Formats: sequence, structure tokens, C-alpha cells
Amino acid sequence: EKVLSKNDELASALRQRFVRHEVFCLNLISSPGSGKTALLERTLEALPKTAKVAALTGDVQTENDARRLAGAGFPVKQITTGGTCHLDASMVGRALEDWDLDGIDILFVENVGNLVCPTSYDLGEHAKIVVFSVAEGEDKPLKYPAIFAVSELCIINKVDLLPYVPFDIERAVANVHQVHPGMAVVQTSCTKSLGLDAWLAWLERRRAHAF
Amino acid sequence: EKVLSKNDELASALRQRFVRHEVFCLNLISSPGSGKTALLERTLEALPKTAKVAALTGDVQTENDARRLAGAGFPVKQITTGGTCHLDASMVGRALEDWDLDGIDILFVENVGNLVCPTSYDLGEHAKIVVFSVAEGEDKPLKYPAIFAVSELCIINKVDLLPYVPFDIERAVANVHQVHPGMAVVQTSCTKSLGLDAWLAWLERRRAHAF
Ligand SMILES: Nc1nc2c(ncn2[C@@H]2O[C@H](COP(=O)(O)OP(=O)(O)OP(=O)(O)O)[C@@H](O)[C@H]2O)c(=O)[nH]1
Ligand SMILES: Nc1nc2c(ncn2[C@@H]2O[C@H](COP(=O)(O)OP(=O)(O)OP(=O)(O)O)[C@@H](O)[C@H]2O)c(=O)[nH]1
Ligand SMILES: [Mg+2]
Ligand SMILES: [Mg+2]
Ligand SMILES: [Zn+2]
Ligand SMILES: [Zn+2]
Repeated sequence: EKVLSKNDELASALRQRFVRHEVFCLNLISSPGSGKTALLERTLEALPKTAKVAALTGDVQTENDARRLAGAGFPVKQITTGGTCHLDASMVGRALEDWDLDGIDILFVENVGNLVCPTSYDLGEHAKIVVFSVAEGEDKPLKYPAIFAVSELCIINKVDLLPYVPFDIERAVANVHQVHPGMAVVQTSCTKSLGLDAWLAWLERRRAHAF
Repeated sequence: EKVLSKNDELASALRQRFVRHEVFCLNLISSPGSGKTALLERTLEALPKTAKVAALTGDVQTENDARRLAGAGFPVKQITTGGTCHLDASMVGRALEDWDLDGIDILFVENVGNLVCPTSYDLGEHAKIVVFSVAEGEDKPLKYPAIFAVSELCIINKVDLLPYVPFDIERAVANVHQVHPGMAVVQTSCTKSLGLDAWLAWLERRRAHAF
């Protein structure tokens, strides 16, 4: 019988709080620069101003991402780890201390840029979402399988660059499904606002099944 | 007085072996997909066939990168970590066991795709090299400062994409120098073979000062 790690205990407690207060929580994971913040910028712009949305964003250093997300007018907080390569449940718990969870319907958590370590740290989320971009190469799902296996949605971003990069998008989707058969895949461009409707539709459907 | 970690001890032993056998060793670090393997492909193609070059490449899964590098005809070995997000000195030591170090003048080590964790694992190298691409955003040096601070060279790759991405290259270089004043920076495109001469020149100069 596996002994629960400290993180698992804290994550479990967070998960129960999210259920109790009906907070739909998503954990966005990708390499540095795949476009997590850009995706959240487009998302927060697209959601109604009356939506009860909030975001936490994690980085080793700087408040850059929180500053970018704050523009939409929803509550946003930066978690700076100082060195740790992933967010953990204790950091998320601390960041949420002075927020009223009854005032939050959707909580986006942008993880530290890292395709490996965040995989094994439960934050109490309803689902992990993995993002990778067409600039990174179609073999990424095969080379970093764990995050693709445990996530519920794969976003392939920066499709506007397809004419200029050696990226085989059919091969990429096949690789995703080799690691995670049937995984939902949405293709986006955050700079050209492509594919955002499909992403928002997934969000709405997944949230409807959350409680 | 800081107690040496197990990794530091093994790395120190490797470093002594590299000195003894005059092996010039470089540790290439970047996010997944910035172009480490592509850079090594271009490099191994450019070096004379008589050069005593070898490469180790680390990944969580697959032998894809070793397969790509083997095409140049030099000794290449894949290290698969199975889950660990960085190479460490014990893995490099094991990989080198059946190689004759007297037959190697230059050893390239491609680290696992990760901009955080490899920073703190000495592999016995002469220098760390950090690669990031114009697709990732110019704030990466500020957001992941440790690897930029400890590396000796920064390669900004995929400059062929500059017309199509919102990347301010002057801002990017300024950010590199904010974190590491005076750091050497080379701009490359591995797909269009741009900037490779500058990189090879840096390599030659740095190797001349290695022993
Ligand atoms: N061409 C193109 N560039 C994009 C797209 N989405 C984001 N970018 C750019 O990619 C760079 C990185 O985007 P970010 O949103 O900062 O990526 P991130 O995943 O949040 O990065 P970290 O938080 O540092 O891990 C920025 O320069 C963005 O403008 C896209 O769809 N197409
Ligand atoms: N446009 C463009 N694409 C590039 C360039 N260099 C590499 N690529 C592409 O970028 C993708 C990733 O390149 P890789 O060489 O696999 O990157 P990597 O850093 O070795 O990736 P990992 O080992 O998985 O961390 C591939 O599709 C390459 O063809 C470049 O200069 N320009
Ligand atoms: Mg971000
Ligand atoms: Mg590689
Ligand atoms: Zn880690
Ligand atoms: Zn790590």
C-alpha cells in the first residue's frame, strides 16, 4: 500500500476544498515558451467580465506572467519558486490563503515551464493540460511521455508558424495518440487567435462535468 | 564549509579524467525543442572526419536524438533516464565506461530538455552552454536566470523565424547580459545554417584554452 507523500496529502485537501466551494481548477503545463501565458491571456479576454475567474502563475523568477494576465481584470497572483522547477500543493495552498474560494468558479494554474517535473506534483486540479508548440518538434510526446499520459487535453500551439518550421502535424497528433490513445487535441495560434473556440468549448464541457 | 554532494564528488572525478585524457567536454542545456540536437547535427557535419569527436545525449525516453547524431559517423550514445529530469555525473560516468577516453578530443553532452534542473548537476564539463530559440520569448533569460548565469555561451537559435514571431532580439540579448554581464552570445539557425561559423569559432577558441 503506497504511503501518501506530503504533497499528495496537501493536494487531496486542496481537491476537497475545490469540490466544497465548486472551484473548477486546471493545471497548465508545457516547456518554457510554448505559450501557456499567451493562451491564458486570450482565454481571460474571451471570458465574460462577470465570470468568476482567477489565475495563479508559477515561475522560478519574475512577476512577468502575472503582470501579463492581470490586464484582463480578474484576480491574478504570481508564485515565484526561487529555484524549484515545479509548483507543488503547498505553494498553491499558500497562494490561495487570502482568496475567498466562494468567489471563484474557474481557477487556472500556469505551472513553471518544464515538461518533466510538474507531472508528478498533484495540485488538487480537476485536470492537467499539456501544451507544446509546432516550433518544438513532433517527437516531444514520445520523448516526454509522462505528462502526455496524465493530461486530459493536449494543445498544439503556434500553428501560424507551420509554413516555416519542419513540423509534421499529422505525425505529432499520431505521437500524442501513441502515448495517450484518444486524447483530446486542440490546435491553436495565440497570436492569430486560431483554435480558441475549440479550446473554450472543451473548457465549458469539462467544467460541466466537474461537480 | 559546504559538504560535497555525491554528484559533486563524481563530477570532480570525471573532470580529473577529462584533464588526464585531454577530453574537451561541453554540456548543452535548453528547453525541450530549442534545437540542441539540430545544433549538434550541424556541428558534427562541419567537423573534419578525422576529428576525435563523440557525443552523449540524454532523454527521459527514446533513442531518437542518438539516432539523429549517429548519422555523422562519430561515436554516439543515448542515455535514457526513464524519468529523471536531468543528467547527472553517475549517468555520464556509466555511459563512458566502455569508451577509450584517449580516443576522444571533444565530447558533447546534450542534456535532457529542461531549463531548470540541469543547472545544478555538474557533469565534469569544461563549460555549460545554454540554448534558447526566438520562438520562446525574449524574457526567458530573466525567468530562468540560473542557467544563464552559470553557462559560458548563450546560443539564440531559430533566427530564421524572426519575421514570424514576436521576438525582440535586442531585448533578448539585453536580458542575457542583465543576468550574465558580458556573456558570449551567438545567433544561429540550424535549418538555414546561419551563425554556425561563429559557434565553431567559439568552440575552437574555448578548446584552445581547455588544458
Ligand atoms: N508565433 C506565435 N508565437 C506565439 C504564440 N503563442 C505565444 N507565442 C509567443 O511565444 C513566446 C512565449 O509565449 P509565453 O506565453 O510567454 O509562453 P509560456 O509557456 O507562458 O512561457 P513560460 O511561462 O516562460 O514557460 C512569446 O513571445 C509569445 O508571444 C503563437 O500562437 N504563435
Ligand atoms: N525553424 C527552425 N527550426 C529549427 C531550428 N533548429 C531546430 N529546429 C527544429 O526544432 C525542432 C526541435 O529541434 P531539436 O533539435 O529536436 O531540439 P532539442 O533541443 O534537441 O529537443 P530535445 O532534445 O527534445 O530537448 C525540430 O523540429 C527541428 O527541426 C532552426 O534553426 N530553425
Ligand atoms: Mg508563462
Ligand atoms: Mg534533442
Ligand atoms: Zn524538477
Ligand atoms: Zn529536476
